[in-house]
Amino acid sequence: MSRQGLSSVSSSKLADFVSVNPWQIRKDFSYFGDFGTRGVGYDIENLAKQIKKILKLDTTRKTALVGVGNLGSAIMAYTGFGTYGFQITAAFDNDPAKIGRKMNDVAVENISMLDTLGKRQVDMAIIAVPEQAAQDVADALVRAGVKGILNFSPRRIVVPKKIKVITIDIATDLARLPYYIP
Amino acid sequence: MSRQGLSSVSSSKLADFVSVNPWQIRKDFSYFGDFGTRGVGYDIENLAKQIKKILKLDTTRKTALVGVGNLGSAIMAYTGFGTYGFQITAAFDNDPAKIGRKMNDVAVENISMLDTLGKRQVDMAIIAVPEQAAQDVADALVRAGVKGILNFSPRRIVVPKKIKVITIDIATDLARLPYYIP
Ligand SMILES: NC(=O)c1ccc[n+]([C@@H]2O[C@H](COP(=O)([O-])OP(=O)(O)OC[C@H]3O[C@@H](n4cnc5c(N)ncnc54)[C@H](O)[C@@H]3O)[C@@H](O)[C@H]2O)c1
Ligand SMILES: NC(=O)c1ccc[n+]([C@@H]2O[C@H](COP(=O)([O-])OP(=O)(O)OC[C@H]3O[C@@H](n4cnc5c(N)ncnc54)[C@H](O)[C@@H]3O)[C@@H](O)[C@H]2O)c1
Repeated sequence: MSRQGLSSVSSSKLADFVSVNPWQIRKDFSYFGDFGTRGVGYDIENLAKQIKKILKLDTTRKTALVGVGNLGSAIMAYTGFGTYGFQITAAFDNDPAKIGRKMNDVAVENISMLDTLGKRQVDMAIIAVPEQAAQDVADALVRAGVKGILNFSPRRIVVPKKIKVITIDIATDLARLPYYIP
Repeated sequence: MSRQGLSSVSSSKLADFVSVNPWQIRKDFSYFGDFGTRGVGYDIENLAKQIKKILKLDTTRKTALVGVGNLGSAIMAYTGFGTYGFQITAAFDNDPAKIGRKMNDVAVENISMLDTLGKRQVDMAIIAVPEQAAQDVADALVRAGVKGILNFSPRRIVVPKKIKVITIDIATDLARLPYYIP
């Protein structure tokens, strides 16, 4: 909206955008503190800042990538992470042919260096290694102090309760399509 | 569950698995026809078949991939598609160095051959090309008779209303993590 040059937006316009009731928007926002002015609506600049704060996306998050194969390379090159404040600042692999190579200004390191992450303020990681290596990699990340993991490997990984894991499977995304096709 | 050797399951066990109420499970399934036996529960083999039918995943779906770069290569090699009945049977690119190469038993074709998809019963496609090529590729897929598109490019693509598009952004998946990290 701010890209379209608007400076404020009403709760009913926001409600249309996300298909809920306007009172739901007002209720949810007032839970976190009142950002709006009656009759005028919400200042877009300030609203975006508040939402980022609520979702804890208001600081830059340093992220490590483990596995720089096909998927890992596509992830390293992807420009979409910056929008949410993520920066891939470390990449690891166990293939000697890849170690030392620079991708997007980040040099690929040997997986044995993973335990240095704690000293580098990296608290999130992406796993893009083959299935059989995924659990070992997850264990090493937990030991290194990582708190959140995005797991692409088809294997369910087991970690302590306080570590958050989100597993991605693009096959389930593709599987949503047939239902809509006549 | 069938992998664990169970032959039937109760609505309350299913309910725990997906965190809803048992009556919700019974109500949803009875909408599509009754599969369960009172007191015994649901036969797992039959239930899995019925669910696949409801979601239209009971037939093999031939899928085309456009763009065989880093992301495309990882998608070609991914074994997860088979579980939902998807098979990547065609792959296209515009890079002469890739055209003719075989990946997972599928030969990469020149993007100019895209219009042959209609005659090959391919009604779904995955877009993994750079942002600036995505809309042209989407237009060519619609002309070739494709009905559903999984779009990885960061650009919003515009297609006729009857074509279903699902856009993937792994950055939004990663962005779900910070909220859970203390
Ligand atoms: N979830 C999904 O939707 C999805 C989609 C595509 C691929 N995948 C999965 O992503 C993973 C990667 O796929 P890919 O096509 O990039 O494979 P790939 O073989 O191209 O890449 C794997 C990389 O991991 C490295 N590696 C292997 N063992 C390692 C270890 N112990 N420590 C560090 N690095 C190690 C390899 O050297 C290689 O560079 C696979 O598990 C695949 O199944 C998932
Ligand atoms: N949505 C996400 O979460 C996500 C994650 C990673 C990458 N991406 C996106 O996926 C796309 C592919 O990324 P990548 O790292 O594999 O890039 P890449 O450059 O490695 O691969 C792109 C491929 O597309 C081919 N190509 C280019 N123009 C074409 C055209 N007109 N017709 C047919 N083929 C064409 C190229 O020859 C190349 O093989 C990019 O748009 C990237 O932004 C999205």
